Amino acid sequence: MTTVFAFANQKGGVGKTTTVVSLAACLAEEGLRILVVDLDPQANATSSLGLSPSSLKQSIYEALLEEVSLLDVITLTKRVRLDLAPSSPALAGAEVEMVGMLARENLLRRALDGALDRYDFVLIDPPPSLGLLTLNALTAADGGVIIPVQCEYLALEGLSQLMNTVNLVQEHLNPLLKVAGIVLTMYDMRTKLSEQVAEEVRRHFPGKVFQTVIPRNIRLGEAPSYGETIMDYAPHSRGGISYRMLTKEMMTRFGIE
Amino acid sequence: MTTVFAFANQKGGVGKTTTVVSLAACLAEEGLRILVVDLDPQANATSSLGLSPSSLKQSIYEALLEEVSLLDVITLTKRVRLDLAPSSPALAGAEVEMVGMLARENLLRRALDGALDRYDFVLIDPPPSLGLLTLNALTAADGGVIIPVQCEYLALEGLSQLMNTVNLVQEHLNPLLKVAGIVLTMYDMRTKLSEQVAEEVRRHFPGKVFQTVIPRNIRLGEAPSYGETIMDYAPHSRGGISYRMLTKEMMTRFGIE
Ligand SMILES: Nc1ncnc2c1ncn2[C@@H]1O[C@H](COP(=O)(O)OP(=O)(O)OP(=O)(O)O)[C@@H](O)[C@H]1O
Ligand SMILES: Nc1ncnc2c1ncn2[C@@H]1O[C@H](COP(=O)(O)OP(=O)(O)OP(=O)(O)O)[C@@H](O)[C@H]1O
Ligand SMILES: [Mg+2]
Ligand SMILES: [Mg+2]
Repeated sequence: MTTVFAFANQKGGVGKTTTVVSLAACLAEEGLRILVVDLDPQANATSSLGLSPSSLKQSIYEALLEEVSLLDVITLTKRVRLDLAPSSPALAGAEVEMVGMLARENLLRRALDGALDRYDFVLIDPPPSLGLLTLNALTAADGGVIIPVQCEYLALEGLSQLMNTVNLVQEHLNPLLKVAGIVLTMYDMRTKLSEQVAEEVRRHFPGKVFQTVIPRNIRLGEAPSYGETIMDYAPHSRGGISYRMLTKEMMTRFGIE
Repeated sequence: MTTVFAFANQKGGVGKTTTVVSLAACLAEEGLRILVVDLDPQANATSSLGLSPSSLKQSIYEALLEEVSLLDVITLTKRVRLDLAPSSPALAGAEVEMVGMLARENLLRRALDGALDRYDFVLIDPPPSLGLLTLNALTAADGGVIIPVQCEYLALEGLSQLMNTVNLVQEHLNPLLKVAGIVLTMYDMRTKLSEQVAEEVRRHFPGKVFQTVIPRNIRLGEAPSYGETIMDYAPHSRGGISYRMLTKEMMTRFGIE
């Protein structure tokens, strides 16, 4: 039984890609088979996993819009049991191309169908918007949406719009969609603001916010420049330790051995 | 003669809104008449200037899609000479509505026509994407695009896609569009990474990068929670001082008395 999670938030720079890539590495380390789907034209997850987006012959674009099998697009990464459906610059034009297509919100769900039995988890990294790429991610996410929320005031503002979209998708496209969890990121111990934001989020989403809070940690910003996850680059840093704790908490919450 | 700037970058969380709001406050302090256009459905610029997006009767949405005059939408802010064309949640649906419209990339440019003579500068804050809202911003930006670039590795990746879009808009929609400047943001003195990224950007865009670098400064994150710009909240903080310096540098570069 494969569980598909989308890590959505239209607010930019809140740690969506960092959370997907870090959790994927930790889950693979625990022995699970993981597929990361990079659904952002910026291809940050692809480069964070050590691949060069412009050098790939095929990407998730071809699997969504040209009926190429996802299995032909999936590529191995440096980590065992961690595979990637990479992004490419071609994805930038995808949303406009999808507008007129039949069942356009289901393109990713259909593409995933052929690959699900090979993986325990699929983690989808969408772009910072609520457009068709993110709608595809939410429609495919039978395990639910995990929302990274940066501990900054401006990151609070967009949450109600995000919840509107999640509710609409649940009503019209994916009845299984729910908020599977909320991850507080870039928590800065030096400022009261982080704690104020964290409390506000816990109040609005009782029972959904993971106990593990991801601190601001320079190593998390450095790891992608080496094409490595935090688990390879600095596993004993505060960033590495907190994502490992988050993984354990996730496994308990979702009943994974 | 009014100059219109767009502050575009599809990478999320790089400081677009913070730069627009901070520069606007500084330019108004220098005696110039400023209009901020909030083109992001998240309405971060609107709340950073102390207004509540959900309580406004009209927003930029009505000026773009319902032929309401921009002058009827513009609202005053706490700062003298700093006006705002606010965003609202309705803007979230705008991009899909625009797809089929005639001259859809010119909607903002046409809306601005009626208001230009009242302002010295118009600063546009787009969402983190290269969709129709950002295309409208670039098409209206006769002064050019100013690109905030966060001093992080992942922020480098999207610059070539952004430049592709800028060049396409310059060729087909706005011959005056150019890169008017690049602002390095969230520079962290504690890590080599920031300097490496800054050097890389200066190498790729010779002569475009402002000398003034904006440091990471907690006060910039706190100011929006009070609905104030950094010039009101903490004018003598490193964040306040650096944006004041950037404003002076901008005025020199663009020959503003
Ligand atoms: N906990 C953290 N501490 C410090 N830096 C971080 C942390 N998490 C992420 N970063 C860095 O902050 C930047 C933004 O993170 P990331 O790119 O993962 O966010 P995102 O939500 O995926 O952005 P986008 O909206 O553009 O897709 C990146 O440069 C990343 O390396
Ligand atoms: N120099 C800085 N130092 C510290 N924090 C900053 C700085 N500049 C911006 N911030 C904070 O970082 C977050 C991201 O900045 P901001 O929202 O301005 O970026 P953006 O590019 O407009 O984001 P989006 O892509 O979502 O529109 C905000 O919470 C903001 O308050
Ligand atoms: Mg990302
Ligand atoms: Mg913004």
